[in-house]
Amino acid sequence: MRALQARGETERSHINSRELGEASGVADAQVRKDLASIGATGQPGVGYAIPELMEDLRASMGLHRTWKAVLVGAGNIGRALLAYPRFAEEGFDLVAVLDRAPSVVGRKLAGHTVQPMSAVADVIRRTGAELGIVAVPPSEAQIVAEMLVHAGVRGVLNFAPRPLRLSGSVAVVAVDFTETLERLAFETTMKRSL
Amino acid sequence: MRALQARGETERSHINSRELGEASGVADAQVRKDLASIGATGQPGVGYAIPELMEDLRASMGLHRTWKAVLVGAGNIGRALLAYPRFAEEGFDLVAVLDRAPSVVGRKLAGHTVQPMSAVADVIRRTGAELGIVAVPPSEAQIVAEMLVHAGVRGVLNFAPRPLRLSGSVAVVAVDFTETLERLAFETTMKRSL
Ligand SMILES: NC(=O)c1ccc[n+]([C@@H]2O[C@H](COP(=O)([O-])OP(=O)(O)OC[C@H]3O[C@@H](n4cnc5c(N)ncnc54)[C@H](O)[C@@H]3O)[C@@H](O)[C@H]2O)c1
Ligand SMILES: NC(=O)c1ccc[n+]([C@@H]2O[C@H](COP(=O)([O-])OP(=O)(O)OC[C@H]3O[C@@H](n4cnc5c(N)ncnc54)[C@H](O)[C@@H]3O)[C@@H](O)[C@H]2O)c1
Repeated sequence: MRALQARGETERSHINSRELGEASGVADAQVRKDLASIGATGQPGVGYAIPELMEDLRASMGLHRTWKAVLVGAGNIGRALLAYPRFAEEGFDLVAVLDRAPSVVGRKLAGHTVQPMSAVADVIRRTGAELGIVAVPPSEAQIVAEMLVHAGVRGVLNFAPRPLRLSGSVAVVAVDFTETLERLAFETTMKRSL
Repeated sequence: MRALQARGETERSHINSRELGEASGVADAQVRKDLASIGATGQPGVGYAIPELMEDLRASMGLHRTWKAVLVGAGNIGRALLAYPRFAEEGFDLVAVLDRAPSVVGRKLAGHTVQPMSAVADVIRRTGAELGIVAVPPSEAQIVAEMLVHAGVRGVLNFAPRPLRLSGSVAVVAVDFTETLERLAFETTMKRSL
């Protein structure tokens, strides 16, 4: 996907499975098999048309549809996410905000009225949200994630620095700035030795 | 590095360049060359001792030392970063916070007194900070990054959804939650089809 985006910018109209294989470290035949399984077809000798291939990839990755997400935790991280315009641009819609602090419940933040945690099942049923964003202190993350899964979400974005133990049928992705900082430390070290 | 961490957990004591090559998609001979350049030595027929190799890798990636960073922007993201314990654990030390809003300058946040932007050169000289974290609105990100680089930082962590144009000698890493959300959308889609 990243390899295609990079190539798409070079005005070339087609790409073949060998080039894709090299860019992603996957064998040529495997690329053809994977692409066939998502319905992408190439022409022998010419390859895959890049714009169509991007479409097929995005659709197969579930990126074509809008995803509804509920946010739990209206603290620093929660408020930064509510004010972040890029989500809506990418098809992610924050449909509700919940928190347990009485001083926060009922306040209006970025167009949402903060709901109490007792409303989580109602909110998920009413909005049809499939994703939950956990932006609470580490000690609360597991309980909150379980409440979200119990109420029906199928994917959890976890900001708390604490691994979650959830059922195998739920996707969990952790956000960890430390990995990004490590990458920065590495790149800064490399730049110095150039 | 990730491949090693995974293997390190399997109680094996050694790993050879062929296995490392397979795990990271790099040719066997290239692995040996790269590792030699960071001073890691393997024994013929036995391979590299995993704990020593991890040490060498971390040192070469600049992860052995502490990194000092200054934070610009004491808003939502800034405050969340100041309260985040994992940075210090990983050897990243937030040594100063700066902001331009008069209502924020002079306040105490997580043990730091917020400094005005006019103090950026002083602060970087006094603390010896090498990294700068940009947590300001998108329209301000470029100016703030240039001020940080001009004052001497050599790596920038950018939270604003706006690409920065900085000198090639400066490392820039952007934090973008949207990539993480895309990964979550993809994994949630995959889990459903299992
Ligand atoms: N991933 C990263 O790199 C990174 C960086 C910074 C912060 N964090 C983490 O993000 C999380 C949020 O940080 P923050 O600065 O926004 O914290 P915060 O304290 O500002 O906000 C937490 C919010 O969660 C609410 N809350 C607490 N327990 C709850 C519960 N059981 N149910 C519902 N709401 C509850 C609180 O009322 C508060 O509004 C923390 O776990 C923090 O460690 C992660
Ligand atoms: N990377 C992501 O996925 C993600 C997610 C959420 C927010 N963000 C981005 O992070 C940035 C910060 O978000 P936030 O919610 O903390 O914003 P915020 O408005 O709460 O805070 C911004 C702070 O920057 C200060 N500031 C503005 N201009 C400045 C300047 N020229 N010099 C010094 N300080 C200045 C303001 O006074 C304020 O305190 C924004 O660019 C936002 O789009 C990114």
